[in-house]
Amino acid sequence: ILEMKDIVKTYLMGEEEQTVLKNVNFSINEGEFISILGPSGSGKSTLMNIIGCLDMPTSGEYILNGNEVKDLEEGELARIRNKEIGFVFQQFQLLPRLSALQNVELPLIYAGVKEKERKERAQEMLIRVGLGEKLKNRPNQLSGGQQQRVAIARALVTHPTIILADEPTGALDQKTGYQIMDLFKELNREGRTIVIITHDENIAKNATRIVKILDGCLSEVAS
Amino acid sequence: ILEMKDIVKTYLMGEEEQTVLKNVNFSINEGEFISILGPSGSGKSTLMNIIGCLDMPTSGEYILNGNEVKDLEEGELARIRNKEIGFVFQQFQLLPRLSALQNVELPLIYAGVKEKERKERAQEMLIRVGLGEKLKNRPNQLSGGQQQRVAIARALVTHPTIILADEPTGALDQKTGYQIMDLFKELNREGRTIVIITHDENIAKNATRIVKILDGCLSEVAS
Ligand SMILES: Nc1ncnc2c1ncn2[C@@H]1O[C@H](COP(=O)(O)OP(=O)(O)OP(=O)(O)O)[C@@H](O)[C@H]1O
Ligand SMILES: Nc1ncnc2c1ncn2[C@@H]1O[C@H](COP(=O)(O)OP(=O)(O)OP(=O)(O)O)[C@@H](O)[C@H]1O
Ligand SMILES: [Mg+2]
Ligand SMILES: [Mg+2]
Repeated sequence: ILEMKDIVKTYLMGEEEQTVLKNVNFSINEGEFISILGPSGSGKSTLMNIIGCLDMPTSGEYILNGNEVKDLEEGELARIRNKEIGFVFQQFQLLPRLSALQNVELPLIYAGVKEKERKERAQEMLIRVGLGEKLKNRPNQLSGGQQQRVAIARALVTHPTIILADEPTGALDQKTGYQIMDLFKELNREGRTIVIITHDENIAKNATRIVKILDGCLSEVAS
Repeated sequence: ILEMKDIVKTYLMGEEEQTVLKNVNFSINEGEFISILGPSGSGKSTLMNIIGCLDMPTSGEYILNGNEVKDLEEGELARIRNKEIGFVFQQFQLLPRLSALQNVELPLIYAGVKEKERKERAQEMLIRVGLGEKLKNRPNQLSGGQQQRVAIARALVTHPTIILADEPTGALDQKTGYQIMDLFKELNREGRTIVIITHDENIAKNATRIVKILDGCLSEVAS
């Protein structure tokens, strides 16, 4: 479903060049459940943003569903990002002026879903992540872990085929974190492909494959 | 150093009242190292914001260094917040247009520290949290865990007597998280009072006292 060959990502800071991803070779088959582990600053979010077509590599090939992403038009990229990929951001990226329910409805608005169905689906997903009582709260009226769960609900409400979650349990206590992982495992049993970045080895163990990243270099770990 | 009696915090959401802290009785002696554990949404950050004088309780007594906080003038409250308390926010609250170094210098500017000493102290603290190579990066040029460590450095640079850290290791891998806890333990050996909110039992064990919070009610755990 997804293949990366010799992916390099370099940032320019003033005059200095910093290479954050160094010849990453990585492929994902449909229906896999992968965890990406690695220290702070090692390149996990940078890799995830490229997988999710939110950022372009400096060089290398990235083939998604048989197409080289570099050759895709912006309209097609936007379609893939909205319809096929669900992205849980490390810092949630919720819209501050919208309620929890409105934040989760947003991707359904872009997908052209009618209002009645939209509200029902958004509410159902928020109940699934344990926030049935918080539909009207805006982000600054929610705790950190509640905001994170709104971000998870928003990523899942379009029933994406690929779910990319950047540290989805970072702000959650152990019990709530495991509930979210049970939800991801259920979605994976339905056939969805899941990639999770995490620092927590216990969370990583839910995956069928663990990939480690250190200083921009990837290595596979038998799982 | 700090005593709370029958602290209640209630939020008004439209017509509904929601009581988040229910008659919290809690005191902290100078030099203690306390961990606050509890599930997502249980009231930890709400309690911490009241301890740090960033928010007022709906009712109850809060005596800090012998003064009832309600009777303090805004100028005195601001002085306490700047000089005596170091606050690590759950979502970092870094200023997006300033570099890591400038973000850490900010509290020293408010404290009237001269430029040369300010830059030296800010740089030293960033080196201590492992970010010596990232002084010029702005927040959007830093990873999640790197931003968190800038927020930690900013809270510690004024050498506060009380350090309040809301989930300071949430975005960090285990090794980096333990390095930060070593830094907190060192500061505690110097006599500083430390209160940490965390979801991670391993991190909580660094404290000399563990307090659990569930649905707005506090209970002490023998540690
Ligand atoms: N826009 C940018 N400009 C310059 N450097 C950047 C930029 N974005 C990220 N970096 C650097 O790239 C490196 C990798 O960042 P990345 O966010 O991928 O790390 P990470 O593995 O997700 O870390 P964390 O676990 O802390 O979230 C970091 O050292 C960071 O400082
Ligand atoms: N401004 C507000 N208006 C209404 N409700 C609020 C407001 N701020 C917080 N709450 C509610 O108060 C409760 C406690 O929030 P708090 O942020 O203290 O939790 P927490 O224990 O820090 O959780 P987490 O571990 O997820 O960060 C939550 O249910 C939240 O929805
Ligand atoms: Mg990251
Ligand atoms: Mg909180």
